Amino acid sequence: MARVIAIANQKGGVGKTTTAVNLAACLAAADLKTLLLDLDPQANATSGLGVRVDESAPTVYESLVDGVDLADTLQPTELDSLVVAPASYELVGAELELVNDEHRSFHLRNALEATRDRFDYIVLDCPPSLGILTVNALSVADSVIVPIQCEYLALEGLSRVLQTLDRVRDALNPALELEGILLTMVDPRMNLTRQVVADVREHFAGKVFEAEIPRNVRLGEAPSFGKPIILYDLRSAGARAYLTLMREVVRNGKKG
Amino acid sequence: MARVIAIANQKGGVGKTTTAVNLAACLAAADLKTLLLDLDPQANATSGLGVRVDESAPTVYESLVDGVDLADTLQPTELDSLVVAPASYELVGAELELVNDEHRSFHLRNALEATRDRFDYIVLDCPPSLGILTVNALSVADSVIVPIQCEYLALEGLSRVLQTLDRVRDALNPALELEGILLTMVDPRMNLTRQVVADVREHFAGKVFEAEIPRNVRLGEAPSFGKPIILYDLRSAGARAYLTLMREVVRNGKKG
Ligand SMILES: Nc1ncnc2c1ncn2[C@@H]1O[C@H](COP(=O)(O)OP(=O)(O)OP(=O)(O)O)[C@@H](O)[C@H]1O
Ligand SMILES: Nc1ncnc2c1ncn2[C@@H]1O[C@H](COP(=O)(O)OP(=O)(O)OP(=O)(O)O)[C@@H](O)[C@H]1O
Ligand SMILES: [Mg+2]
Ligand SMILES: [Mg+2]
Repeated sequence: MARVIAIANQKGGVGKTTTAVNLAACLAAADLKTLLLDLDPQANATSGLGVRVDESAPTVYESLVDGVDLADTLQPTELDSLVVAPASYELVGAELELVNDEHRSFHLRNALEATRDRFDYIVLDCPPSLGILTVNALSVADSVIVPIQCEYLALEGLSRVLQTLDRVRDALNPALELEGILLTMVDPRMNLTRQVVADVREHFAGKVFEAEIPRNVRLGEAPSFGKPIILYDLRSAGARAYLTLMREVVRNGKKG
Repeated sequence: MARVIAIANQKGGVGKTTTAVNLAACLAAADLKTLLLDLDPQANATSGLGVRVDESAPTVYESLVDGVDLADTLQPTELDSLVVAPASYELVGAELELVNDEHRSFHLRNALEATRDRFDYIVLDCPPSLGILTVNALSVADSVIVPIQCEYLALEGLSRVLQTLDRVRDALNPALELEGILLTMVDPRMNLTRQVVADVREHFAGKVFEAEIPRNVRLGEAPSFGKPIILYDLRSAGARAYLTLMREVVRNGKKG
């Protein structure tokens, strides 16, 4: 029975995709059958794992809007236990096409119904907005990871995301939990970073992952080779951090 | 007659707001009457200049959707020649509310009609998407600045933005020009950065600003004090870079 984890934060460039790709890859490397589902029209997670999709092949868009079986969209990766449901630019249209649909928040839940039990983990990469695509993710997820970059603007965005979690929990998905807040791109030399890290850990005690993702050049380079960090540079600080995060997520799952 | 410049790129966290805030502030510091109009529901530009808006005060949302006069939304800043038309979270609703409006791309153009001539420059900060809010900005802008962070994923996003420019130019705004591509968060120690900078300058020769914005901790700190970089730390590398950008933009304007 898959644990479905959404990676969400409407603020741009905070490490959602880097986290989705690398958490999924680390889970797969631990032999947990994992599906990475890309919900962002920019399809960064899809290309970050080197997945190329033919014009004619179905993607998450066709699954959400045309009801194509999600299983028909799945693409393999370099890791045996990791498959990808790819995004495409047409997803931009999904927000508008679904707007008048009274079941618009549940298209993803329906799409995942049939495939869910084939996996141990399903990781959902969300776009930088709290629109229909992200709400679809939050409506089907068991839990949410909120990556935040340790800078001033990140804190405002964090309260916004948590408000949205509460609303989705009340209206659409009572079982939705916060898996944790993940501090990303942590640069210990920056005063601002240390201040923000301290504030977040104090204000949200118990909700922040022990694991922190350091600012690490290798994490920026890996997607240009279409590889997760553990295949690109296993000894890097970035790889070690995402492996630590993976273990923390799996342990949390067992306490369940 | 104001020059209207949109700051756009659907990729998150590439420095749109930092560029909008600091270009606007530098123009104002040069005694050019400047309006910074915040089109992002996250309102980072608004808070980055220390502008607080009462619950009851009208914002860009009321101007776009309810037809409130834009002049009624304007808020002062610490710089005499800089005012802000603030965003608010309700703008999230604008995308959905305008979707069935056949003039949905022109609400901002209409809102700016009356106020345009009071300014020398109007700077529009766009959200990380190519949805209705960004299309409204591109429909009224004279030109667009596209900030890109020098990392692999940035290049894919860049072609996407330029495609959108072309489409808006053909369908909605024939006079729309590319003001320039702005390289941001440049860290000369990163190999990937140097490679991306070289590729962009070669591939888009003549369209890339001479000015480059370095990765500079002070630029990340300034918004937490609600100040543009020139008031926060005038001698920083970030301040010098945005002043250089401002001069380049003003020179381009004179060549017309
Ligand atoms: N820890 C890190 N160290 C260095 N670079 C990083 C790190 N995490 C992410 N990056 C880089 O920062 C950029 C933004 O990260 P990413 O794309 O994961 O953010 P995002 O939240 O998914 O962005 P968007 O909001 O556009 O979807 C990418 O170029 C990525 O490679
Ligand atoms: N040159 C720089 N050096 C250091 N930090 C920077 C620089 N430019 C921007 N930042 C910081 O990086 C983060 C992202 O920048 P910014 O908010 O301007 O991007 P954006 O494109 O507007 O993001 P969004 O897509 O969410 O609107 C902010 O915390 C900002 O303070
Ligand atoms: Mg992403
Ligand atoms: Mg912004």
